[in-house]
Amino acid sequence: MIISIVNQKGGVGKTTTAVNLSKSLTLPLASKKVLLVDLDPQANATLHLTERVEPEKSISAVLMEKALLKDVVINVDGIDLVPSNISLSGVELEIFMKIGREYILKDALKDIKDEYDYILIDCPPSLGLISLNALAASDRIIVPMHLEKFDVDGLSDFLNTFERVKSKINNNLEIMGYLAVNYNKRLSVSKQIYESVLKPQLGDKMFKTVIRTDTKLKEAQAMCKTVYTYKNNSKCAADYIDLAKEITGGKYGK
Amino acid sequence: MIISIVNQKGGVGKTTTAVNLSKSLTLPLASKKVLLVDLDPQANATLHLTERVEPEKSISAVLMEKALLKDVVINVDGIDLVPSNISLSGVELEIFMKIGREYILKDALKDIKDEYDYILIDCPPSLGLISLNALAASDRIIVPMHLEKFDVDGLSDFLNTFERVKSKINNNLEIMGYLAVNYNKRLSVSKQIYESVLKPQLGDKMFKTVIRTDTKLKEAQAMCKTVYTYKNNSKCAADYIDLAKEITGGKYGK
Ligand SMILES: Nc1ncnc2c1ncn2[C@@H]1O[C@H](COP(=O)(O)OP(=O)(O)OP(=O)(O)O)[C@@H](O)[C@H]1O
Ligand SMILES: Nc1ncnc2c1ncn2[C@@H]1O[C@H](COP(=O)(O)OP(=O)(O)OP(=O)(O)O)[C@@H](O)[C@H]1O
Ligand SMILES: [Mg+2]
Ligand SMILES: [Mg+2]
Repeated sequence: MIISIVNQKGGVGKTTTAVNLSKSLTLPLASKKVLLVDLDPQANATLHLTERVEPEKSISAVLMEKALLKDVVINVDGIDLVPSNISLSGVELEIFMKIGREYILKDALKDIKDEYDYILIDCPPSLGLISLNALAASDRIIVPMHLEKFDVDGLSDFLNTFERVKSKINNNLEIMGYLAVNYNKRLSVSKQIYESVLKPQLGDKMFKTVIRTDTKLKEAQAMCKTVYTYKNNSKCAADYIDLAKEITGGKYGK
Repeated sequence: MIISIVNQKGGVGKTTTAVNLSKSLTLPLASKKVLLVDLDPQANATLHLTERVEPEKSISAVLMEKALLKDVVINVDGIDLVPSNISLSGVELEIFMKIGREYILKDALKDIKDEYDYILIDCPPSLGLISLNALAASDRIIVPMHLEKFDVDGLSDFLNTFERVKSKINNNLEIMGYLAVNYNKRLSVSKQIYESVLKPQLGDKMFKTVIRTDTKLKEAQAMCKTVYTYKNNSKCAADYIDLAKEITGGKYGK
């Protein structure tokens, strides 16, 4: 199953979710085989786990059809990663005139897709050609959100864009769920948005799992580690394990 | 003076800074005439102050050369605003083949530029054609940052992009400063990144003013108000007044 982690709103926890959900899916309880594709020119998912890589060893080379996906995959902390590089920001203009420009990633994933239980794609904070490639290649999407005004404002625009992608580029695409990230129950605005706006509006499309605010996460990122590897009994590590359980439908083992 | 608020990293306080700095520049102490241009398809700056507008009454119509800037300007809370709309995300592809495609905003600003002391441009979290239009039209840029690993990682890529824009599109462009936003002294990671990474690396390019974490800001956004209008004695309101003082070089009045 190919899942895009997407929201054009910036800084809502797309990278944090892509990386830490990948990790929790590979833990012994689930032991899923996971590929994490970093599709953001900022390469935050890559730098959350490892060092910078050269452009020819990154997803840019794959989208420019100069390398195969399996040539650039590296294994870090039990996760297979397709790293990114800032050169990716130039790729969008390069592939603009190509025939089938929205399906380049989908084609590239064809020959390795069956080796994985889950392929997670970390998307940039925009809905240009790079993100469209992710959506065209995906079965499901996860939409991380902070519980703030701008997230609620962006929902209707997001749904319109999703419907257009579904009808024009990929009619199998479904929203797996909206994920509340960085939730701090003590902030009255957040609690109010979650309880009286999002839950009523999104219903069961809202994951039951909520990712709580946790400073251990920022420490883990500064150490280039997943939150589980940094501190496996932290709130965030527990929440991402709960999310993995919810996604695998309780087939999480035990 | 035209100032772009820009950082391709998402969720670092670009919109928060553009809106609340605009407000503090218009306060009686400074009484500057300010135009705020919302160049983000998410239209967060617009929705921070007012209701949604139709595409033909937004910046999209101006960039498509279907309307003049002065036809779409609205005054809200003492700030002249050029509102945005989600249709802006389609404009990038529309203007892609136009001659002089990076200078469309610069030309549009020509006939009203002299009516304002400051024009602030809120940019989207990407460095595509829309952001390039902002950089081509600007004299200065302000780079908001959260004090986290991903912000530090993105600095070198950002500087490379800035140098390319400066040499190819606008050689007058200068970085006015990097602004620490959402600073919480109690978080050891943030304090460490500020004191031992950013200050030494950026020196006097770092604004002396720091925008502290303040929940009043989220409440103000939920109420469609600037933080000064919502609670003029809040930490955030005071910090944005200090920033206005620093930018106007103490000519802030008194
Ligand atoms: N549960 C959490 N607790 C505390 N901080 C968090 C949490 N989740 C995310 N953050 C912080 O929020 C910031 C933004 O997260 P992240 O970079 O994952 O968002 P993003 O949506 O990928 O951003 P972009 O739009 O730039 O791609 C990060 O610096 C991270 O440390
Ligand atoms: N000083 C602060 N104190 C508390 N919260 C803050 C502060 N500054 C910004 N925020 C919060 O951080 C979130 C991100 O801010 P904002 O939307 O301004 O960032 P942005 O860079 O414009 O995002 P995007 O990349 O999507 O355009 C907002 O929800 C805002 O409430
Ligand atoms: Mg990210
Ligand atoms: Mg913004």
